[in-house]
Amino acid sequence: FEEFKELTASEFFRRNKQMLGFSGKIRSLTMVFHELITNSFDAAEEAGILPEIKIDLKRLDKDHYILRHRDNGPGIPEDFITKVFCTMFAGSKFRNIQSRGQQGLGCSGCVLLSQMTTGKPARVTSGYKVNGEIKGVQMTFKMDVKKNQGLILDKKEIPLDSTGVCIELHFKDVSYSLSEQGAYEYIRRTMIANPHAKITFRDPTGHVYIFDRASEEIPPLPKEVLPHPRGVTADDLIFMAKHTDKRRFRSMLTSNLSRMSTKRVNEIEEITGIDLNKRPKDMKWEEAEQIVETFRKMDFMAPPTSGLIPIGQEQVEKGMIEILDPEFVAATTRKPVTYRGGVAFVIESGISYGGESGRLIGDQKKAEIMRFANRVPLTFDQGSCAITEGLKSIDWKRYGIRDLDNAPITVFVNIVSTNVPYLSTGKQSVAPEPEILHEVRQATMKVARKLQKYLRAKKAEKEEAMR
Amino acid sequence: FEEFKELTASEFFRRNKQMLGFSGKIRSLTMVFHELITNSFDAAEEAGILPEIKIDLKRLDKDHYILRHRDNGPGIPEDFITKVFCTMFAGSKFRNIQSRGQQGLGCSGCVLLSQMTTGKPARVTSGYKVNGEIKGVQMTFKMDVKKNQGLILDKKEIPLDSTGVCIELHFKDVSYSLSEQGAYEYIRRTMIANPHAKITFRDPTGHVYIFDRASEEIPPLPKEVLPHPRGVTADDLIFMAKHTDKRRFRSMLTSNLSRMSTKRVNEIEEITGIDLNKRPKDMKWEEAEQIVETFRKMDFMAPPTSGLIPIGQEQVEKGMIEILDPEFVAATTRKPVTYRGGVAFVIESGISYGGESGRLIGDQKKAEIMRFANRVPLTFDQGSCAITEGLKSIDWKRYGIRDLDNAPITVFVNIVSTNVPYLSTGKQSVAPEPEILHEVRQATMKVARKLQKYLRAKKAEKEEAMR
Ligand SMILES: Nc1ncnc2c1ncn2[C@@H]1O[C@H](COP(=O)(O)OP(=O)(O)OP(=O)(O)O)[C@@H](O)[C@H]1O
Ligand SMILES: Nc1ncnc2c1ncn2[C@@H]1O[C@H](COP(=O)(O)OP(=O)(O)OP(=O)(O)O)[C@@H](O)[C@H]1O
Ligand SMILES: [Mg+2]
Ligand SMILES: [Mg+2]
Repeated sequence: FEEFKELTASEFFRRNKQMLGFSGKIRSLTMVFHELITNSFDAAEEAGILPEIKIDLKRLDKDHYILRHRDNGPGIPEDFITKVFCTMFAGSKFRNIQSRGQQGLGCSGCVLLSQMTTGKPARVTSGYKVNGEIKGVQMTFKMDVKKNQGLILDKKEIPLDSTGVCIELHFKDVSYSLSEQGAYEYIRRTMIANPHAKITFRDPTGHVYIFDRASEEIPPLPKEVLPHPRGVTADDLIFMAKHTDKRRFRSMLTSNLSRMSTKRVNEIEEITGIDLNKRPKDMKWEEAEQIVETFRKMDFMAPPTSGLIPIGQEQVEKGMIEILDPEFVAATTRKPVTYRGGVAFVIESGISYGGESGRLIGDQKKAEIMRFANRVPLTFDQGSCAITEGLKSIDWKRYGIRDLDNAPITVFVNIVSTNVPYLSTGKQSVAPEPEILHEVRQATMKVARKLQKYLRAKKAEKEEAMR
Repeated sequence: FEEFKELTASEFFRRNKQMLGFSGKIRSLTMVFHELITNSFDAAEEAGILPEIKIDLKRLDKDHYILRHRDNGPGIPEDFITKVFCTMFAGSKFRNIQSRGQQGLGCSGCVLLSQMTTGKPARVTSGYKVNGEIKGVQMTFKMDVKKNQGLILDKKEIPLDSTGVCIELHFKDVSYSLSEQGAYEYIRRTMIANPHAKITFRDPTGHVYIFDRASEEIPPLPKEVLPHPRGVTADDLIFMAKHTDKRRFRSMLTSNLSRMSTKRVNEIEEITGIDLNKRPKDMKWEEAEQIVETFRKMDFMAPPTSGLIPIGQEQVEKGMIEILDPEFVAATTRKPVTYRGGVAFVIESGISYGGESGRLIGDQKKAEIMRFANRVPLTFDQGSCAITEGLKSIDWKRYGIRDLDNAPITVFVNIVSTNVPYLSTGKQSVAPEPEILHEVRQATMKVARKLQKYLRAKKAEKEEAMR
């Protein structure tokens, strides 16, 4: 036990950067784009701003780049900059609201990778409002990996005329690629799910791509979705009880759980015989189990539809038409349901046939699967993802598709949730929770039935034409 | 930024227990077995003891169990018990020595799952030597999830006549299963790679399985394997320089890197013109990059073969014969090489044909893949593992196997390393580092060639007999 020690989160991830998704040169750079873009989208949307990002990737040498990423969000106050970029497990996304970020790791991981491959500090310029005025600060800093905090090397006030964050990072041992795993393809897929965003991307050759807005509508802001009684666990109730400021257990229930009215609380009190007026801290585990067991037997309304914001059937179809130019497209959005812990989620699924649908492998068109979570493209770890598992479990023959290896189709699946159960901190695949698998299948079979109708009609037309 | 906060590691994993591998009832219980068994094996081997474990799984109700796990290792000193079981990222396996554990998460995850599903405390009895005498302590404790530390509820001295750790945990929402993903199969596979261990397992029906030792030889203890110059990065050198107690950079090099002699250090000084007598902290990033670049051009001996301890060709074949009763078996162990960062690893591969080899799916025998890392069976996440990727990339037709979906073969692959690059904290799949993929292919093709010879000879014999 002389060797026994405790690591900080940053020390752990420095040893295991593949767990942040930084494995391989192409994938590492794509993951950096992913982390910075998702942060900028979250920040702008929260502030009610249509997101606009300017990205400039300069190539200094083979596998050696400078990345400059600027957004138009509300910026980051000076006192939070090193916490945001140099502290792992630090963020503002730990609440029950749908957002792309949820771990407090993303941009700190980018700073860590930059520092590990080049030894250079990061430079952030942040414009943010203080009492209606725009304050501007520029900071140069490094991560103290041993302590999971930042080391400020330079700091100065600079005049800025708009809010937003601009970060400049150097990278080595990464590679920009136009392949399916590369940064360009990542941006393209991001635009399908985020038509209200604009990204201007200048690639290493100097070519400027403008991914323009297809919609001037800011999507409605997701609202807090409290845990649903159906699925919440005894541990959740005890954990809430420990950290609540409510004086009575019953008021904790009504304020912390969705669909929990005073009437229902009285019902529970009646059924279990437990006094719910007592203080939260006095609730025992066995009682919490009884309460959760009673929840399971009661009828609660489904989770509210307003909190989660899916892309929407219309926009999924529009996005697929735009990039795939197919002869057929159909999408559907399911109602909210919950998985383990009472966490609400919505699955939406779209299918397109013909045109650019599917992927050409050799001389054969295979089904292309586009996975998204909270509007973010999932590019890697396809093999272990619940979405893939759900899609592969469908009997495609019943819908006129011989099999997924032989079909000019693209299947688009997006899961939105207040907490997506990712399989690893790289956030590229979703855990196969039974409820999620069920919803992926149901949503996809619904649009597959529409495809089947279309294919039958097409076949009938053809046979008609041949007579 | 009012919502901005920092989570402790335990808070993070409480929200994301699927990242510890606890996803699904069967898998969750199997992962608990995995974490406790690997800890007991590591502890006994480090102390030069043949590992012996007694496991008792009592079923109290549907999906409700009490697990008692006792080992014969050196025990845990009283002052370390809560650190071991209640603090995430705390352990003794962060050095450059091959061991099953490497993250400091495993058994803390088990305590967390127990607490989250039952609210019950954990109870540990530990017998450990102090000045030649055996001291015994029994502790009952819970994890303070907010602070990532333990809360001792009870502690007493008890007389014990041997060293070792006994832990008792309650679990709900888990399920014991005889299926491939269940705890029984996990134990069985563990025995293939650890013939020197003995496990007595009493299952919920009361049936006692004795997995007895097949060998009385304690495997040689792995030795520290320093990072190899080929692959070590500039960041590694700067990180070492920051935390070394050596006064000169040159002595830091010779003591922290393998195959680094004074002669080689002088060569490097000559080639780069950098004064290697200076203090480690005075080394600049650009100079570290130059040094690493020079390493790449020099010829270093391969990493030492003594530090890593593979299972060994003989034992792999013996193990496969024992459980598969095949008509043919062949295994091979590759020499140590390094992947990114100069981390040494060894791949060993075995292939068996006929008998119980392969897996019956419907009426067809498919190839069965048994993956191991540092002698630990990898049961889950097969789809995303480098071992699977390496095996699938082989052109099996060349070796007389039509394809992996159609072959009565079992392929056994084990990777040993001082740091296995797992893809997630669940430690069930390995990152596809190019060097690892290469070695998996080379090792497997070598034994596949032997299989091909056998199949040809068998075919020739058959044709001969038909004349
Ligand atoms: N461009 C930005 N503008 C405003 N705030 C930002 C920006 N980027 C990051 N932040 C803030 O910093 C926090 C930490 O970001 P980080 O990417 O590390 O974690 P996250 O986005 O919360 O979760 P994840 O690890 O899943 O990405 C965010 O929660 C947000 O509050
Ligand atoms: N049965 C045991 N006997 C002796 N020491 C133990 C035992 N179990 C755990 N330990 C000690 O506690 C530490 C923490 O164990 P834990 O399982 O949390 O992490 P680990 O084994 O180091 O890494 P991993 O998360 O990869 O399993 C170990 O490194 C070891 O020092
Ligand atoms: Mg983020
Ligand atoms: Mg362990």
